[in-house]
Parts: sequence; C-alpha cells; structure tokens
Amino acid sequence: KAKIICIANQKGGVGKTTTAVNLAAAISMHKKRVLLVDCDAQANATSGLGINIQEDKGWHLYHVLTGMVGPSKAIRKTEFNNLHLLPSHPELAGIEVEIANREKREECLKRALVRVEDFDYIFIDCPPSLGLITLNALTASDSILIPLQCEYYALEGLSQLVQTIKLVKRTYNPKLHIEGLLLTMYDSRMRLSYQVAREVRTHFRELVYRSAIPRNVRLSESPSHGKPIFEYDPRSRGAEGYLALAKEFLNKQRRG
Amino acid sequence: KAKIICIANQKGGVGKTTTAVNLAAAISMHKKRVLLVDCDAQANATSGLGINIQEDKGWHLYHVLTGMVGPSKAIRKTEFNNLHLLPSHPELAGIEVEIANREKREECLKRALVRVEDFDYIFIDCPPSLGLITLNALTASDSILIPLQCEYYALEGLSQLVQTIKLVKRTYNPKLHIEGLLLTMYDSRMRLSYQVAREVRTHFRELVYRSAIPRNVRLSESPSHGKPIFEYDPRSRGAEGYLALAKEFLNKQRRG
Ligand SMILES: Nc1ncnc2c1ncn2[C@@H]1O[C@H](COP(=O)(O)OP(=O)(O)OP(=O)(O)O)[C@@H](O)[C@H]1O
Ligand SMILES: Nc1ncnc2c1ncn2[C@@H]1O[C@H](COP(=O)(O)OP(=O)(O)OP(=O)(O)O)[C@@H](O)[C@H]1O
Ligand SMILES: [Mg+2]
Ligand SMILES: [Mg+2]
Repeated sequence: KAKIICIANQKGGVGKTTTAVNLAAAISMHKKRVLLVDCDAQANATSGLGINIQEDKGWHLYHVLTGMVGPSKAIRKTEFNNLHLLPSHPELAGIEVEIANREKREECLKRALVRVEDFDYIFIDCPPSLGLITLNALTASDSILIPLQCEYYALEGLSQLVQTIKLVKRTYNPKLHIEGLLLTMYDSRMRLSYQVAREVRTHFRELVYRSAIPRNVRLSESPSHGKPIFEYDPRSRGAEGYLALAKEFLNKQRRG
Repeated sequence: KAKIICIANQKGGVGKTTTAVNLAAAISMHKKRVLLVDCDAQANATSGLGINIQEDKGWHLYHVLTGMVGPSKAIRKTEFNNLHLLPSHPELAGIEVEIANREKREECLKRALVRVEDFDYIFIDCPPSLGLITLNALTASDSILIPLQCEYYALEGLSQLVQTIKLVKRTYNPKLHIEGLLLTMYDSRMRLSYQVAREVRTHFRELVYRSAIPRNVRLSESPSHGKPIFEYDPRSRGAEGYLALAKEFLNKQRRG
C-alpha cells in the first residue's frame, strides 16, 4: 500500500508545485514507484511535467472525482520510468460546487485513491486555499509536507494551517500528521530569510528538513520546458537542493 | 461616487497584496481618499497595514458580508490620513458556505460597498482563487488590476483569468474591464523575466503599465513592520516602483 503525502499551504506562491514535481521525480530516481496527483485547477504540476493542457483530450482528475472513470484510466506515464501523473485541468474548478452536497464530500479523493495500486508513494499538489479540494487531499493523506517561503506573510499563515491540520485530524483523518516543513526560496544573504528560518526551526525543531531549497532561477525556468529540474539542469543548485531533500525524506521513512 | 478596482489573479504569490497595500497608500499621498478592502481570509493586507489579527476584536469584512453590521462600523483609520482599511479575518474563510445558497450571492460585496461614501478610490485585495469571494469582488468592481509575476506558471494562468473576466462581464457586471496589467518582481538580469515581460507587452500592448515593480527585498520586509513601503523605506527601489505606478494610474484616470 502506498504512503500518501499532500503538499499543501494556503499561502500562494510558496513553492508547492515546484516541490511536488521535483521531489516526486527525485524519489522516483531512487527506484521507488511514485504517483503525482495534481489537485489544483491551475494544473501547474501537469504542465510542469510536459502535458499541454489546452490540447490534451484525455481523462483527468475532474472525471475521476465525479466518478466518470476510475483513476487508472486518467493516470499517465512521464519521461521518468518510475514517475506517473494523475493530471488536472481548469474544469476541476467546478468540482467544489459539483460535490458540495454529496454525502462524505471530503472523502471523494480518498475513495478514488483506494483503488490505485502499484505505487510506493503518492504525492498530492494542492491549490492555494483551505477549501473543499484541499480538505479532500488532507483527508486522503497519511501526512502533509508544508513548503514554507522564507518571508513574513508566509510565516503568518502557518498558524492557520496548523489549526486546520489539527481540525482535520480530529474530525476526518486521525492518522494525519506533519511529514515535515521545507524552507523554500531560501537566500542566506537576506536577513529576512535568515530570521524566518531561525524562527521556524526554533518552533518546529526536527520537523523542519535540514535541506533548504535555495532561490535558483533554473527552478523557475524548467517548467517552461515541461521537465523536472533533473532533466533541465541536473547540476543546478535547485537540483542539488531537491536531491538532498529526497535523501533526507527517504531516510526519515526508513527510521519510521 | 468612488471608482472600485479589484486586484486579482488566481495564481498565488504574484504580488496582489503588496500591490494593494502600496498602490492604495501611494494614491492616498496624492490627496485622494482611498479605501482598501481586504477580501482574503489570510488577512495579509490587514496585517500589512499594522493590525494584529490575533488580538483585534473589532468588526471586519465577515460581519459586513453577513449583514451583521454596516461597512462604516468595520472601516478603520490607518497612519496615512487619506487611507482607510476594511479589514479581513480568518473567519472570512467560512463566508463561501454561509452565502452559497443566497439569492444573488455574487452581489453581497457590491451591496455592501454601495453604502460606502466619501472615497475617491476603493481597492479590493483578492485571495488566490476564482471562487465566490473573488467573484463578489469582480461583480462589485468597475475594473480589475492584474499583478503578473514574470514567471512561467504565472503567464500560463493568464488566459484562464481573462476568460473569467469575460464571463463575469457577460453575466454579472457589464462595466467590468481590465484597468491594467502590472509586471511584478521584475528582474531585468534574468532572461525569464525579460521573455515573459516581452510576451505580455506584445499581447496586451498599452494595457500593460510602463512601470514594472522590481524584485526588492525591502518590499517583503515592510509588512513585518505593519507599514507600507513609503513609511518603511521611502528611498528603496520598491517605493520608487509604486510611486511611478501611482502617477501612471492617476494619469490614465484623467485621460479617461
Ligand atoms: N527555489 C526556487 N527558486 C526560484 N524560483 C522558484 C523556486 N521555487 C519556486 N519558484 C518559482 O516561484 C513561483 C512560485 O512557485 P510555485 O508555483 O511552485 O508555488 P505554489 O505554491 O505552487 O504556487 P500556487 O500557490 O499558485 O499553487 C513559480 O514561478 C516557480 O517557478
Ligand atoms: N517586488 C517584490 N520584490 C520582492 N518581494 C516581493 C515583491 N512583491 C511581493 N513580494 C513578496 O513576495 C511574497 C508574495 O507577495 P504577495 O503576498 O503580495 O502576493 P499575493 O499575490 O498577494 O499572494 P497570495 O496569492 O498568497 O495572496 C510576499 O512575501 C511579498 O512580501
Ligand atoms: Mg502550485
Ligand atoms: Mg495576497
């Protein structure tokens, strides 16, 4: 049975998609079978892995959540052998209204992923909100990985996110826990970056990954080529950051 | 009667709040009476203007939209004479469910702002989504100002936003038009920044402000002091960027 990890933070632009795409690819390079589920109607993780959203005619997550098809029909191969993708589409924006009045509407994704087999890890990329889609992801997951930009507004939103995690754990998903906090766009020359990082490490201690992802323009260039950083520029500091994170993530799994 | 402008883009972290706070403050320095409405449950614009969300016990936007109080009870003074704020609060996250089944649920904000007098301009800071709150802002506004980060994912989301604007214009608000597109976090040394800016200017022509906001760490430091950039570091490149934008914005109003 796969371990399911959602990558979530309601603050926008903190590096959720960049982490989802590159961590999933890095883990798949360790001979683990990985599925990336794109739960954001922006479908950034989908285009970040090379699918052209305007032209693609295949099934996607909207069809799976409304029960039109099973997940295996929507799952796609990627250029990485051990990495598969369940793509999103802008139509997903309509799902909240569609499932709002259903029984157990927070379990639509959980029920769909129960039918998925043959993966060691499933990562879920979330939209920048704490609405019904993110609630579905939190309910379906074993744990949450929180990307945190080293900036003031991002730090402010953390307490709201932690409260939401506690609420979901109490009400919908008792196994949910924090997998880890990842410092993103870290620039050691900036005082603000350094101050936010120190505050987060003091408060969350060993929950914060030792590997911080540096600000590196190669990470923001790679999505325009539809490739993870390891294919676009494997020697970049961004690639090194996510390779180190993957090692640290897998070591934590082994320790249990 | 005030001109109402919403600052919106469903892509996260593109500089909506930073633009809302600093453009509203810059316009108020031109002896215009300005109201900033914070429509985001993250309440970043509220804390960016110095209100401590954990401790504040006053009325806020949730109370106004549910009809508990009129807007004037919730509107606060700021340290800038001509700038007032209608604050947000994390409770606002519950509004979508609260008003979902109401008649004309997309007009709650419009009906509230009709009762607001004595302002020349009203700016609305939106959350990173195209849900019911942003729909309310688009329906209440005369125009939309679109902050656009000079990155690939931000560019990708633009067509979805433009389609949504056309839909709202056709269905709910015939006067809605694009006030302008603002290039944010622009770094002229980066090829990606330059390429995105060129593509946007080619496509949207004179709708794109000549003033681009440079990436400037002072802009991300000022919210931690609860002050607009002009109070925190008036000689910074970030302050210069928003002063130039305010001049360009007001010149466009005069030309009509
Ligand atoms: N370490 C980094 N260095 C430089 N740029 C980065 C880094 N991480 C992400 N970016 C860029 O910053 C922007 C925001 O990142 P990303 O889109 O991954 O965040 P997100 O949290 O998924 O955003 P949203 O809230 O809209 O879903 C993107 O343009 C991305 O390419
Ligand atoms: N020109 C700039 N230079 C440097 N940092 C900036 C600039 N503009 C914004 N920032 C910083 O980038 C981050 C994102 O900006 P901001 O929060 O204003 O975006 P937003 O679109 O409002 O985000 P959200 O989608 O979460 O509402 C913030 O930490 C902010 O301080
Ligand atoms: Mg994303
Ligand atoms: Mg904001």
